[in-house]
Amino acid sequence: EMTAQAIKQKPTQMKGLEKVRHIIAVGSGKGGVGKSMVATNLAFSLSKTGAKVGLFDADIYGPSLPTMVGFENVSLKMEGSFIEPLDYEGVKLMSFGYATESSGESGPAIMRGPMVAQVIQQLLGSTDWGELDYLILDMPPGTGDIQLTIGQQVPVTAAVIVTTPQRISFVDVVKGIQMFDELKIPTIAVVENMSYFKCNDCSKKHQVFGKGALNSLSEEFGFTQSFQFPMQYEVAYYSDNGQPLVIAEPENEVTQL
Amino acid sequence: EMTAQAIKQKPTQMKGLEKVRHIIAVGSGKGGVGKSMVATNLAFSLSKTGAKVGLFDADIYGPSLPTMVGFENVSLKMEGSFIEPLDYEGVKLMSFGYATESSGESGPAIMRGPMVAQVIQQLLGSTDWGELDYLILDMPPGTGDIQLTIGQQVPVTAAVIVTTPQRISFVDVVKGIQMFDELKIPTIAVVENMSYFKCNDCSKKHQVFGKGALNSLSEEFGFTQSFQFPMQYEVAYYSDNGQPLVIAEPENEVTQL
Ligand SMILES: Nc1ncnc2c1ncn2[C@@H]1O[C@H](COP(=O)(O)OP(=O)(O)O)[C@@H](O)[C@H]1O
Ligand SMILES: Nc1ncnc2c1ncn2[C@@H]1O[C@H](COP(=O)(O)OP(=O)(O)O)[C@@H](O)[C@H]1O
Ligand SMILES: [Zn+2]
Repeated sequence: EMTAQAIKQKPTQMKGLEKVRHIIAVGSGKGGVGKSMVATNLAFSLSKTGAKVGLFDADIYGPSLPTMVGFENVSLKMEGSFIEPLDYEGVKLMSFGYATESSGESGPAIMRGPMVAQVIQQLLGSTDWGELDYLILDMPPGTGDIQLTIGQQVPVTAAVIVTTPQRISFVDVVKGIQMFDELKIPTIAVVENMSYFKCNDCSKKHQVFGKGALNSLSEEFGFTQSFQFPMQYEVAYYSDNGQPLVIAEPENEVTQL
Repeated sequence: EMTAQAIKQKPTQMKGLEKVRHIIAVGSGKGGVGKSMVATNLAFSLSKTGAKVGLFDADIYGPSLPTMVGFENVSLKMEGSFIEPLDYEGVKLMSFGYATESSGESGPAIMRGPMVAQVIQQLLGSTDWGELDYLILDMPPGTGDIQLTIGQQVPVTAAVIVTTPQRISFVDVVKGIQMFDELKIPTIAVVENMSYFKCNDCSKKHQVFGKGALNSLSEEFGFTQSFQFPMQYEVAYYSDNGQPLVIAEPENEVTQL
């Protein structure tokens, strides 16, 4: 009964997505685990290999992309009924945060479900993504309206799950994986972020958030690909300064994704 | 236009709240900053001073309370049209996670806004909280249906805001404070969590997530009370093992709230 709403509808006429080959959702269920950081760096890593890539920030309540990839003055342009995406080092970008910045409204998006679903349909479906090999979707926390709208109307190819070592995160992440299953989206990889912190004075590795459960997640759900990222000062520094780590520090161990 | 929905309605007949003196919302806008940890320890700290306290987990999509304060076998009982709250060391507890555990459904709550709003009204309004000095509401991330339903229907006395040093968190927290302002809920304190990590081998303090913006938040919004918590292995350890830090380690510096 709880999951009755998860029956997949036929993908809508999201004109902007017609020439996109693969759509990858980066999600987790839990907030603050590093989804936006992973989605942003995944997009720019794929682009460095020569693929045509786009990145969509699906978090209407708390858009992160304008902070992670910053522009001086944002002004979105329309081309007919399409919205032109922004471009940074060849990656196409769109976020509700760019739309509100461009129209000068920076307040909170105090909206109920139906309104948020409409914003997602317009922003994702009317952006002129053009020909892309990959469109990365940076998903918000939870399993509500935004996830359902995207799951039911967007032909998502696969999902990447991000977690942290805490048990709370494991509990929420399992819900996120089960939701993707309900929506018939295969989960292809798991990233455990903030796995440890290495003191730069004495090189001791600290598992601040505990040992984590990456092994049991991989065993339980049969993931073939799993990665562990350390907590690093540089990761937070470049996010705060609007530059993807992959561009700022290509040699950093976190960018070996 | 975006905030038009924020106009306050008259508090509904939430019978369970009739004998509650003060209701404090612990929120932030951003997920994963430590709202549940702060809300849980605030509730148990207040209870240790002799006050009668309740704690409600308002995150329907990702309930944390059943992990933070664990029970062997959860089974919720009804008393007429009221739900009996659980009790741990004298603090009354209620969470959607306890309700699903008690009925054996542990899957994700894949629900759209109107359904979630109904679950909140029933769970918060029909719990028999009895006579309480304080009811602490552990709020979910975002500024959507749950926040609107509580803001419009529950006589919240004040809010405590939790943030972390990253810029992304500052941006979301400002939205959370502005939403509380729209809903006429005064923010009385700010907690910056994970401000630094102290290596237990060489005692170096690392500001892994940067310097933070506690001063500018306090100046911009005029907060009189602000706290900084370090990132500590013990905090994550006791949360993962279902015991409030205040009970497990009363002398810990984080519990000097
Ligand atoms: N491994 C890491 N080390 C240091 N900081 C990190 C790491 N991963 C994420 N962060 C920082 O933590 C914050 C939260 O991450 P974010 O990607 O916004 O999480 P989510 O999208 O899951 O809410 C960001 O400022 C980000 O830069
Ligand atoms: N200061 C801290 N040091 C170590 N772990 C922490 C700290 N604050 C929170 N945590 C852990 O991080 C996880 C996320 O915190 P939580 O309270 O669930 O955040 P939120 O409610 O904002 O999503 C929890 O497992 C919690 O125990
Ligand atoms: Zn050290």
